[in-house]
Amino acid sequence: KIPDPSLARLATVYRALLDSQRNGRKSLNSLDLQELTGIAATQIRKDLSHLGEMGKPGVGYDIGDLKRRIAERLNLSRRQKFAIIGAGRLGQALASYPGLVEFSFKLAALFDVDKKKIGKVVNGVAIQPAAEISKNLRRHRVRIAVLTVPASAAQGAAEAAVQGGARWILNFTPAHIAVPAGCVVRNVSFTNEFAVLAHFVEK
Amino acid sequence: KIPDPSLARLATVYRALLDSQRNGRKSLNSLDLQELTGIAATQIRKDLSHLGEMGKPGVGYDIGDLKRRIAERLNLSRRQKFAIIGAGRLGQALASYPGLVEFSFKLAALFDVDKKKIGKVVNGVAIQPAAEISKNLRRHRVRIAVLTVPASAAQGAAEAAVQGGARWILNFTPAHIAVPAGCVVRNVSFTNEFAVLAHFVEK
Ligand SMILES: NC(=O)c1ccc[n+]([C@@H]2O[C@H](COP(=O)([O-])OP(=O)(O)OC[C@H]3O[C@@H](n4cnc5c(N)ncnc54)[C@H](O)[C@@H]3O)[C@@H](O)[C@H]2O)c1
Ligand SMILES: NC(=O)c1ccc[n+]([C@@H]2O[C@H](COP(=O)([O-])OP(=O)(O)OC[C@H]3O[C@@H](n4cnc5c(N)ncnc54)[C@H](O)[C@@H]3O)[C@@H](O)[C@H]2O)c1
Repeated sequence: KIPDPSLARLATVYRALLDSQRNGRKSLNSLDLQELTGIAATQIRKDLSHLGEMGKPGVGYDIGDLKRRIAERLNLSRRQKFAIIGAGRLGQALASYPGLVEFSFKLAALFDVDKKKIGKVVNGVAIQPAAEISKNLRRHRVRIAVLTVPASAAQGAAEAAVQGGARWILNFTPAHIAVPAGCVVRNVSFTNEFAVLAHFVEK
Repeated sequence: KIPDPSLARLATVYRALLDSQRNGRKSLNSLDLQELTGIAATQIRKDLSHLGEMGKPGVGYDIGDLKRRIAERLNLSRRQKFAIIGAGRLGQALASYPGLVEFSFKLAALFDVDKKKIGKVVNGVAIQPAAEISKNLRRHRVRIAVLTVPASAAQGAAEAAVQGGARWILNFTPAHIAVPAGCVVRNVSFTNEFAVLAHFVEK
């Protein structure tokens, strides 16, 4: 099993490989990857060792090959449908973010309670009433729900999603969410990014 | 020096302590913290060991004391001013997020190029023209700049911020930013959260 920090770094390396391929490169080495991602080359080589035997020393990596191996190991090539509950500022910014498509995440549904937002189309998906969450997730077999509602609405939104068959919840709200056994909640906070930055500001 | 993953987890623990204190609790143990944060109690005890001698076995932690020690070690109690460049969906969601105040981050300025947004007030701060970035950051001694502009505008925005004295950049755009030596760029991507989640979806 790959530890979380390695997974996050491998996802960053994967994105850098996609960018390089788009710019016409065929191969690169761990120093190139350090330049592109800001992650130390020694750390990248350690993370890549989770994928088994890698590149020939001194020759570098074939971008197509490395991309495939990371996608397989990280399960990035399987199409994952997700729904966003709370189509406000953060919800819509996430819905429009091109980075998610690169990881085969497909926005399947958007929900909100605000009558003024229902029916609006964001990145090709129409915002639906929150009352439809359970029915809609079940019909389209959506397993991942992203919560970008106010903290006070988070638990209710999670329950509706779980009732509709969601098993993985990405919680952007500051509320603590309780889910039944078998469901996984990952809490996301940008404040952790700020906190890590603050730690360096002092040095 | 505390490794990044520990810093991010300690920031999560810190937020859980703030929540518990608000709910009137005086003390708690590592199992309580596991319940509140989703981080394993053994991992929490390991992370807390970076702070030196901790709580008495079996007695738990005094919340006020633990909070102070984390804030000191992570440098969270020093007020850090930051500016947001790009006051669109993500920029405004970040500007309004109450979690940042808890880490003593104070929104000092917001910038945009869109004439319709300039002058609008978000969380008590008026959106200013991007042409004012360097002058404004220098006048208010702002060292941290958050980039939430389109990828094509990211490098230019970073240069204006560095010219105004910013030394730490939190880059939410998919663009790779080049900065002079002495400046630090941290790239933030929610896609890493999704990628880590995807890895578990399969298991
Ligand atoms: N994790 C972080 O670091 C971070 C950063 C910024 C914002 N946030 C959080 O993200 C959430 C959204 O922030 P925002 O700035 O986009 O807020 P917002 O007010 O712009 O959006 C919230 C949306 O949720 C909708 N909503 C309310 N109740 C609902 C329900 N029961 N079901 C479905 N939709 C519902 C509202 O109509 C609104 O459109 C907040 O909880 C905020 O604290 C987290
Ligand atoms: N890191 C992630 O996982 C993630 C997730 C969502 C969005 N994003 C990124 O965040 C950025 C913002 O996304 P959004 O949905 O808020 O977009 P948006 O279009 O709503 O906001 C962008 C804002 O930047 C302003 N702007 C454009 N050029 C500027 C300049 N030179 N100086 C100052 N302001 C300028 C625009 O007027 C607009 O208000 C994008 O780069 C997007 O790719 C990243």
